[in-house]
Amino acid sequence: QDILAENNQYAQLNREYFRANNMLALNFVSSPGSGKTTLLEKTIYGLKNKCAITVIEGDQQTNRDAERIALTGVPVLQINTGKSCHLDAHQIGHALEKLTPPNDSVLFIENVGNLVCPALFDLGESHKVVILSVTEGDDKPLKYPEMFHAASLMLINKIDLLPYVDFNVTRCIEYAKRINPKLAILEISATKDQGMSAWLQWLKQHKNLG
Amino acid sequence: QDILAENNQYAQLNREYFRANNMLALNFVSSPGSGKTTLLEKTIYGLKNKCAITVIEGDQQTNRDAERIALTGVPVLQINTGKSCHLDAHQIGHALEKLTPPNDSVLFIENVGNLVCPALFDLGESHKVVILSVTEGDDKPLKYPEMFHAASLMLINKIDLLPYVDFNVTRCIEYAKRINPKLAILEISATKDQGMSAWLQWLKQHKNLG
Ligand SMILES: Nc1nc2c(ncn2[C@@H]2O[C@H](COP(=O)(O)OP(=O)(O)OP(=O)(O)O)[C@@H](O)[C@H]2O)c(=O)[nH]1
Ligand SMILES: Nc1nc2c(ncn2[C@@H]2O[C@H](COP(=O)(O)OP(=O)(O)OP(=O)(O)O)[C@@H](O)[C@H]2O)c(=O)[nH]1
Ligand SMILES: [Mg+2]
Ligand SMILES: [Mg+2]
Repeated sequence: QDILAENNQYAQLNREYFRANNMLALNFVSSPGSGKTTLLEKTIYGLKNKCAITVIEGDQQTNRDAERIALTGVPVLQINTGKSCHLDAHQIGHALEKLTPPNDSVLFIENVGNLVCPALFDLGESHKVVILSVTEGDDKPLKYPEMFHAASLMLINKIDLLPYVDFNVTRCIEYAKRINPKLAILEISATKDQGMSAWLQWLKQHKNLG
Repeated sequence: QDILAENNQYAQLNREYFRANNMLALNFVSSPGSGKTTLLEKTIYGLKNKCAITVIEGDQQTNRDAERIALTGVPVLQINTGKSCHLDAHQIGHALEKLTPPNDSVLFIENVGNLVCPALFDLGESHKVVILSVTEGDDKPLKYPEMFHAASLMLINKIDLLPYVDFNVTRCIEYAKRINPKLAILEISATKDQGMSAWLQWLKQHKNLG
């Protein structure tokens, strides 16, 4: 409660920083392995000729995700949270001091894989983007409502696996809208490049890239 | 830290209760949607003629998992954790007072879907069983080491999906053993009933059911 109040103060500083520098900051959240890093890899290739991109990676341990992002050529910083289950706004503020992203750029933050705790920790982002894999089951919005309530956009990922799993897309969308009627929803496969143009379109609209 | 110390005191009371009643208590942990509830459904059918089973279900919201378990005919209690990301030992103690499981029985605890926080909260269980779905990626033991260090057994689930995903079983096992050399490992498909007899065997050995 004190922890949340303190985090919100740092989040507000970050939010003001992003506004002052005309930056779009997105906080990518999901369960472990739903496809956050793969989506960022593909998104960077789709967008890097149009605008500057910076990435902040969060994981309990290892540099593995930052190393993957580094291969795309954009600046990236890895934060290891140790036992902690979420990135916090203070860590993001420090990362921004090191990264010094340019004006008018896009910041992608990949949070620790966790469908619970990151919903409570504002990082100062413009939007939370929640990724739900079709392999997890369509009832997740009801069972983990805080995260779907906090998000602006839900990406249903791994739709290439729909023939092999028990996932009803219509039902999942209905559950998600029950929790958050304003939630935008797109269906994608990050590995098979399905639905990526609609996702890039959402990004450009929110960055006013036209 | 105070929270953990207080939790450990309640955990110790639970552990003594389980020992006094000759109960095997298992804490099932995994990311959201890795197959905990499906595994419990199948396990109960495989075991209910041999010993008494009781289930405690943990989720942020809804009774959905407890309702699924109730269809198997065993006693079950649902705990909703609200914003909290894990079951704690105090909640388990209260649940035991309501459930009053018999001597020599098995208790299955399904924790909140979360690969981070439940590793820190001892419930007094005999063993943590971590379930990793092949859809999550084989590097999860390295990136979320606390959970794999805390577990006694890892179940690699959804092996029926191996033809369609990028998951190297050998590499995953090597990573897991790097984090926890004593970790037992089994490969299963809860929905296709693959690997279930080896899993039931592990259970019976640990319950001394012969
Ligand atoms: N079939 C399929 N697999 C995918 C898709 N997107 C990602 N994957 C696979 O899912 C696994 C995990 O992908 P990541 O991108 O590492 O997931 P993540 O959310 O970044 O994982 P963490 O950062 O550890 O929480 C990898 O084996 C990917 O190849 C998809 O659209 N379809
Ligand atoms: N293909 C395949 N799907 C599975 C398997 N086991 C579970 N599933 C599916 O995975 C989805 C989630 O299963 P659950 O048992 O609800 O997972 P869970 O871990 O209990 O989920 P939470 O309690 O919400 O964290 C469901 O659609 C299941 O049918 C498996 O072995 N193979
Ligand atoms: Mg990642
Ligand atoms: Mg479940």
